[in-house]
Amino acid sequence: KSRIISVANQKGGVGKTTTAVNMAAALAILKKKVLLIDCDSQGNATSGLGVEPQAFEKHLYHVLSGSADHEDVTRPTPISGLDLIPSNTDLVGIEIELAGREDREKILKDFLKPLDSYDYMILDCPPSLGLMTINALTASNSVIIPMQCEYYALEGLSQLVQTIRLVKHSFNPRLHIEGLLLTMYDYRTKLTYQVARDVRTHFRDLVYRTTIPRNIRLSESPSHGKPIFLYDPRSKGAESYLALAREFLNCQRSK
Amino acid sequence: KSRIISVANQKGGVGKTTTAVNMAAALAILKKKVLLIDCDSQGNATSGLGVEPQAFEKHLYHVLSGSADHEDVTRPTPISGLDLIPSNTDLVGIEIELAGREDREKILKDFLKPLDSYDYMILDCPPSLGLMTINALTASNSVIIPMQCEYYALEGLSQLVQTIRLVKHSFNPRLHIEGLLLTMYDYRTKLTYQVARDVRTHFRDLVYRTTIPRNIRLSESPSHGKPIFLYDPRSKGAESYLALAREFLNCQRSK
Ligand SMILES: Nc1ncnc2c1ncn2[C@@H]1O[C@H](COP(=O)(O)OP(=O)(O)OP(=O)(O)O)[C@@H](O)[C@H]1O
Ligand SMILES: Nc1ncnc2c1ncn2[C@@H]1O[C@H](COP(=O)(O)OP(=O)(O)OP(=O)(O)O)[C@@H](O)[C@H]1O
Ligand SMILES: [Mg+2]
Ligand SMILES: [Mg+2]
Repeated sequence: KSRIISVANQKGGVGKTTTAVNMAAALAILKKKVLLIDCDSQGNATSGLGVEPQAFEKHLYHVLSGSADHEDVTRPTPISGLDLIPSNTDLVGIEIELAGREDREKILKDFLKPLDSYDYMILDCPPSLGLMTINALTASNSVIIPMQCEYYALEGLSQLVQTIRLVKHSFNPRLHIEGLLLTMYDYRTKLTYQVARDVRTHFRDLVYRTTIPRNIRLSESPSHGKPIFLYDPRSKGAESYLALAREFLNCQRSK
Repeated sequence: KSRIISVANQKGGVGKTTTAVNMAAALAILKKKVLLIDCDSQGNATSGLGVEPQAFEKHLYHVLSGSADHEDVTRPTPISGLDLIPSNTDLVGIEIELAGREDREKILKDFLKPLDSYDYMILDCPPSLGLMTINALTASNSVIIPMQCEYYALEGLSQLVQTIRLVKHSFNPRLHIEGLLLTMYDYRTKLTYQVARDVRTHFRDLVYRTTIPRNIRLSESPSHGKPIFLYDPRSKGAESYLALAREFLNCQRSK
């Protein structure tokens, strides 16, 4: 059966998309069958894999509004073993459109339920705790929380943890934190050291040992529409996301 | 009469809050009377000025839901001449609560209309194009767009410009782009050079000559609850935000 993992954090710019795209690609390279779902109307996970936002007719918006099924929207990517359900700006209005429905939190969960040919499904969430992120959390087994070692990112953690608890209690009893990932890690600054210490003290073993360093190749690769492994496989960014995927799989095995 | 300016960009982590807090503080230092309004449920602009999210009973949520007026929510800050209307996580549900109202886009505009004792009102927007950002754009004379010189930030610009056009057409004919601000500017990388060139080619004089360099003191100052001018007035961050405020005032004079 597929495991479904959200990559979520309402704080903006902490590396959610970079983690979702490169973790999904790394798992495919390690011979897992993976589906990446772009749940953000910015469509960054979609363009990060080289798919132009206007190149497809049906996408996640049509799934959630009930006018498409998964064959219509799922497409292959440059990495064998990795499929994508894309998104674009049409998704902006979905939260207001779904607000009145009885099952508004469970629409994504019901859609993903029958898809069992994947080992993992990775959901890239938008920078908010609105209905789209709630749908992703309700559909998931667990959540990976990327965070920068900065003050505002640290401040937002308690709100995120509280939201995960609420979703677990009201909609999805199996939901738990898969792990916290420290991104754009800059060894030289005191702020990074202090925030990392706070996070590890508070979340202990939930924090991945693997950290992702600030690495310019990671921010260049989306402009070439490629995950880091196709853009610069020898970069520090590629090494660290491969190490993260291995650490993640080791945790899975011991569950 | 007050000029109202939104600081907006749906791309996360581009420096909206850092710009709103430090630009508002710089204008107050230059003897303007300024009101900063935190329109983001993360409450970063609030804590960036040293106000604890639980330290106030009434805040922006109560204004928008009609249970408070501006005397109840406006508070002084450590910078003389700068007042704040704070926010906290209570604001998360406001978009769904307002979705059904007839005047849902104009609630903030109607609230701000009578407040004319300020020279400038600065609105810090969340990383989305939902109802809260639409309210801010509908209430504003103009919009400052902070952006990092990165691919995903560049990709999001067309969606933001389109949204500004839509709001101008449907709700607020005076709305225009005040300027684009290049933030976390790293002179050493090719990516910064390429994105900055693309932005200046496309937006020409709308791009501020002042750029904000990546400067660790800017990310340290919120953890001390102070704008950069009280934390490290001689830092590159303080210099650049003061230069931005002067460039902004020069543009105002020539309007
Ligand atoms: N380790 C890294 N080193 C350097 N740049 C990075 C790294 N991780 C992400 N970036 C860059 O930082 C920016 C923010 O990352 P990303 O867009 O993945 O964050 P996000 O959390 O998905 O943002 P949003 O909140 O807008 O969805 C992007 O321009 C990305 O290319
Ligand atoms: N010029 C800069 N140099 C270094 N760090 C910066 C700079 N500007 C902002 N930062 C840091 O980068 C992070 C993102 O900035 P900020 O929170 O202001 O962006 P934002 O657009 O308001 O984010 P969100 O989308 O979550 O509202 C913060 O941790 C901030 O302290
Ligand atoms: Mg993203
Ligand atoms: Mg912000």
